[in-house]
Amino acid sequence: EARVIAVCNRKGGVAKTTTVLNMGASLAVYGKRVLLVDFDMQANLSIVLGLTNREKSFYDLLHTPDSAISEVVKKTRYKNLWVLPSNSKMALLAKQNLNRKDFVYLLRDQLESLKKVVDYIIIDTPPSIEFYTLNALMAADFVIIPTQCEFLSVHGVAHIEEAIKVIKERKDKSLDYAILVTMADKNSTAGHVMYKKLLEQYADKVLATQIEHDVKMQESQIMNLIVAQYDKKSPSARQYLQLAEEIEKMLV
Amino acid sequence: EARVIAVCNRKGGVAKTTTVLNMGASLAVYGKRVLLVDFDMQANLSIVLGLTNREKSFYDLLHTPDSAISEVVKKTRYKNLWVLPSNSKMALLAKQNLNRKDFVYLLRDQLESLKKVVDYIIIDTPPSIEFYTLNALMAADFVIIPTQCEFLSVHGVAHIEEAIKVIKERKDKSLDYAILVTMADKNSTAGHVMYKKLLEQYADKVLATQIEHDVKMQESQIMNLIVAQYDKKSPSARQYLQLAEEIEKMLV
Ligand SMILES: Nc1ncnc2c1ncn2[C@@H]1O[C@H](COP(=O)(O)OP(=O)(O)OP(=O)(O)O)[C@@H](O)[C@H]1O
Ligand SMILES: Nc1ncnc2c1ncn2[C@@H]1O[C@H](COP(=O)(O)OP(=O)(O)OP(=O)(O)O)[C@@H](O)[C@H]1O
Ligand SMILES: [Mg+2]
Ligand SMILES: [Mg+2]
Repeated sequence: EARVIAVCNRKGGVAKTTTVLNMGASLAVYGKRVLLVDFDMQANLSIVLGLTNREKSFYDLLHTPDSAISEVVKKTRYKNLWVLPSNSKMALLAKQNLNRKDFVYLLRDQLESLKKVVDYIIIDTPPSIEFYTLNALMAADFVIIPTQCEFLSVHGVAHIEEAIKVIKERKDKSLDYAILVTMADKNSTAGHVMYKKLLEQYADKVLATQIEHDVKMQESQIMNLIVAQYDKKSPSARQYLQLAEEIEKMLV
Repeated sequence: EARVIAVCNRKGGVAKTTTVLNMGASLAVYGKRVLLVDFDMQANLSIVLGLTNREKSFYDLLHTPDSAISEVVKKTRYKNLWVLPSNSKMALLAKQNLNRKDFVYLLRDQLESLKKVVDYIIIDTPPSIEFYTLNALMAADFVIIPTQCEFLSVHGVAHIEEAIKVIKERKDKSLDYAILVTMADKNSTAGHVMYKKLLEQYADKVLATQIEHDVKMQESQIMNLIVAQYDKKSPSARQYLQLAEEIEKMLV
């Protein structure tokens, strides 16, 4: 059955979307069947994949009677990599469903049938802890928390960690997590200071792989490509492949 | 009467909080009386100023009968610079007030009395277009949209610009805006490509001042200082002072 990974951090701009895409694509390169789920109304994952607002999203799946998730999931240009896109209707999802007692299970329930046909489901979430992120946490059995080695990002890790703890207790479910350092600047003293702080607070949760700041990553997104296709020798391409290996060893 | 500036972008991590703090502090350095409003439940502005969750926030102001805004506004360690902090109760603000027909005026109405005693009110907002950002837009007469010269940030500018347009029409209010390039990397080809795109779409809205990527800024936040106090010769310190001048010329 598929491993379901939620990629979460309420701090903005820490490479959640970038990690969902490039870690997911790297697992696919290793022959795993991977479904990426864009569960953010900003639809950044969908945009970076070159999709438009005309694509169907999880909202359409939920609100179209008798629609099958297979009609909404799309192939990407990459072998073994599929995506469940987001579109502007995703903004309505929270508004229309927040009052349901079971609103946190909406995503999990729809993903059930897919867990038999893929190896990984990786969920992108918005920079906040609310409807969308809570749905992702409930659907997941593992959480990756990307963070930069900067004061405010490191400070934000505690909040998502707290949410994970609450979900584990109240829903009596297993939910482990790991922290991924992103956009690392090896030459930054401030970066080293904050990395130390991260290790002090979360020692065994910090992944060995770090993704360094790499202009090739920004260039790849302008081209709507995964960085491994844009420039497979670039540091971030190699590091996301390395991350896929590390995750495989941890979860399988 | 005070000029009210909302600092908004639904893209995460584009230096909204950093701009509210450092542009606000720079205006204060020039002798203006400046109130910073932390209207984000993440409370990053308050945290960077060294404040804790024990401080009163806008929520306390609204929900404590007969409380005056002067009891909630705090001096900062900087001359001419005050802050209305955020705390974790701010998460309740949206939940408890979204159903009010006039919810978008909550912030504006509370700020009225303060507009006579300061020169600038600068509002920090979360990376989303919803309750908090809409309140900030309704209270403001000017919007600064910080953005990086990166594919997803530039893409996000259109959304806040759209929200501004809608508010101007539906509320028949004047609301102008300008775009501030942040964390600029002069050596990045991708950055130059995206800067061109920004100019193509928003030519006359892009501010002349750009804030470059500067490790001193990250260090200053670890120290809970404005960058001008931490290292006044640093590029970002000089650029935020320059920005304050440019804004003064535009708005006064
Ligand atoms: N390794 C890297 N090197 C350089 N730039 C990067 C790297 N990883 C991500 N970026 C850039 O940083 C920006 C933020 O990344 P991304 O949008 O993935 O973050 P996010 O956490 O999903 O943001 P949000 O909170 O807005 O959803 C993007 O412009 C992206 O291209
Ligand atoms: N000029 C700069 N040079 C280097 N780092 C910067 C600069 N400006 C901001 N930063 C860093 O970038 C990160 C993001 O900045 P900031 O938190 O202000 O963005 P934001 O848009 O408010 O994020 P969010 O969407 O999470 O509210 C912070 O760690 C900050 O220290
Ligand atoms: Mg994202
Ligand atoms: Mg912020």
